[in-house]
Amino acid sequence: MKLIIAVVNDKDAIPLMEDLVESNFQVTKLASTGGFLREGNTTLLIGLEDEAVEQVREILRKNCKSRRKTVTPVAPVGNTMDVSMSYPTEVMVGGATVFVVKVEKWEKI
Amino acid sequence: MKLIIAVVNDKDAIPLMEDLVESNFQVTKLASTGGFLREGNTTLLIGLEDEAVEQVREILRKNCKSRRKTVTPVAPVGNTMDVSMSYPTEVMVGGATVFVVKVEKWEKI
Amino acid sequence: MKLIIAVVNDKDAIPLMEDLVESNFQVTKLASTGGFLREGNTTLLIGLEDEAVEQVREILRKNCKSRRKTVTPVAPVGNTMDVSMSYPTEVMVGGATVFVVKVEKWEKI
Ligand SMILES: Nc1ncnc2c1ncn2[C@@H]1O[C@@H]2COP(=O)(O)O[C@H]3[C@@H](O)[C@H](n4cnc5c(N)ncnc54)O[C@@H]3COP(=O)(O)O[C@H]2[C@H]1O
Ligand SMILES: Nc1ncnc2c1ncn2[C@@H]1O[C@@H]2COP(=O)(O)O[C@H]3[C@@H](O)[C@H](n4cnc5c(N)ncnc54)O[C@@H]3COP(=O)(O)O[C@H]2[C@H]1O
Ligand SMILES: Nc1ncnc2c1ncn2[C@@H]1O[C@@H]2COP(=O)(O)O[C@H]3[C@@H](O)[C@H](n4cnc5c(N)ncnc54)O[C@@H]3COP(=O)(O)O[C@H]2[C@H]1O
Repeated sequence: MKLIIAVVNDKDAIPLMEDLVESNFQVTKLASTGGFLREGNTTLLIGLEDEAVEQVREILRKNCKSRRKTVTPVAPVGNTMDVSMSYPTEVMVGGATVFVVKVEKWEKI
Repeated sequence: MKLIIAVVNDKDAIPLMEDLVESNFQVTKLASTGGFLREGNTTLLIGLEDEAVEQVREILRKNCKSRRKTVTPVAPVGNTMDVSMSYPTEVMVGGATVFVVKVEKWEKI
Repeated sequence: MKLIIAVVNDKDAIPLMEDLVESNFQVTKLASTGGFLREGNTTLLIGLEDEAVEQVREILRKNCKSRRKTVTPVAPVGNTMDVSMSYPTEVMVGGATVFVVKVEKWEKI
């Protein structure tokens, strides 16, 4: 048994969750914020059998496309706290950051 | 050391947390949403000693009772996005979905 | 690969996240609530290489100082639900509660 913790773009969250549910996976959604861009994103918890991890990675791949985005992050650039020093930067957003964790016990109580 | 991640019904969250705290467990509560019903629920994080897992499962069992509920989920039924095609369905709600994960290091910094 | 799950004081969350990002760590922030004080706090997810855990513990130590606080917790004291029986209590707040979990697979999809 595994627990997938996936951080995804808010725009992709609903189609992704619908795809997961239609494929008979159960998922719990948490509202989260990215540390770099300080924008809202979505963290999904998906508990599943070991053999199903590949299928879920496929569903993630299908629904979470990376795209370039020009941002001016609020995180200080360099050692100054001067926000006016932040440079517009191009980052890849979307896509999914996925952690697969081993679950020792998974049950419905 | 283990980390219990438990998804519970919002109605059960407060009595459950009080019961855990009275039994000297510490718990962190996250607001979450179920992927199928799209309703708010609660995800609890409970870090604890291995020997205490049984006691917490007992507390979960005592506070989180399953009950039947008739719902008309917003998740598309079949391959159509037509929400008017969703059938009222009876599901079991309440209860707790519990994942027990091994923790390599648990400390207060 | 590890996933650090750290529960920290809301006041420390932003400086801590800035410090992590400046040191090239990526972090996802979840709004959470403590089970005892019922106050808002912050749960951070930091996925990282095994060798980097020590550096992140140092950053946590630097940014999350414990401080004493007198509180009157809303959790019932003893077996009565009588809130007027809660005693003002001194607790240590701030600091960070840290769980380090082994990650079997960490990838960007
Ligand atoms: N120091 C830096 N310099 C330049 N560019 C930087 C950067 N840190 C992040 N970025 C870029 O900004 C995007 C958004 O990062 P953010 O931290 O807001 O939002 C992140 C964060 O919430 C989460 N995440 C990614 N890696 C993580 C990790 N190792 N641990 C915890 N959360 C992670 O997934 C979201 C998307 O990450 P993703 O890597 O796809 O996309 C990242 C990356 O392309
Ligand atoms: N393996 C897993 N990984 C991550 N999170 C998990 C999980 N299993 C359960 N959860 C979380 O626990 C909540 C309650 O699940 P439960 O199975 O008791 O109760 C479920 C179940 O009785 C029913 N249900 C879920 N998916 C269904 C489906 N595809 N068809 C019919 N009924 C479904 O609807 C109830 C509410 O589901 P919902 O998704 O809204 O909310 C779920 C979800 O947030
Ligand atoms: N094993 C664990 N599993 C999951 N989450 C954990 C955890 N240990 C700590 N946390 C999280 O970290 C927050 C701060 O805990 P800390 O022990 O530093 O600071 C605690 C502690 O000094 C004190 N405290 C907690 N439970 C107590 C009790 N039963 N009696 C007396 N003081 C208590 O009140 C402070 C705030 O506690 P609160 O529950 O509101 O908030 C907790 C909780 O959200």
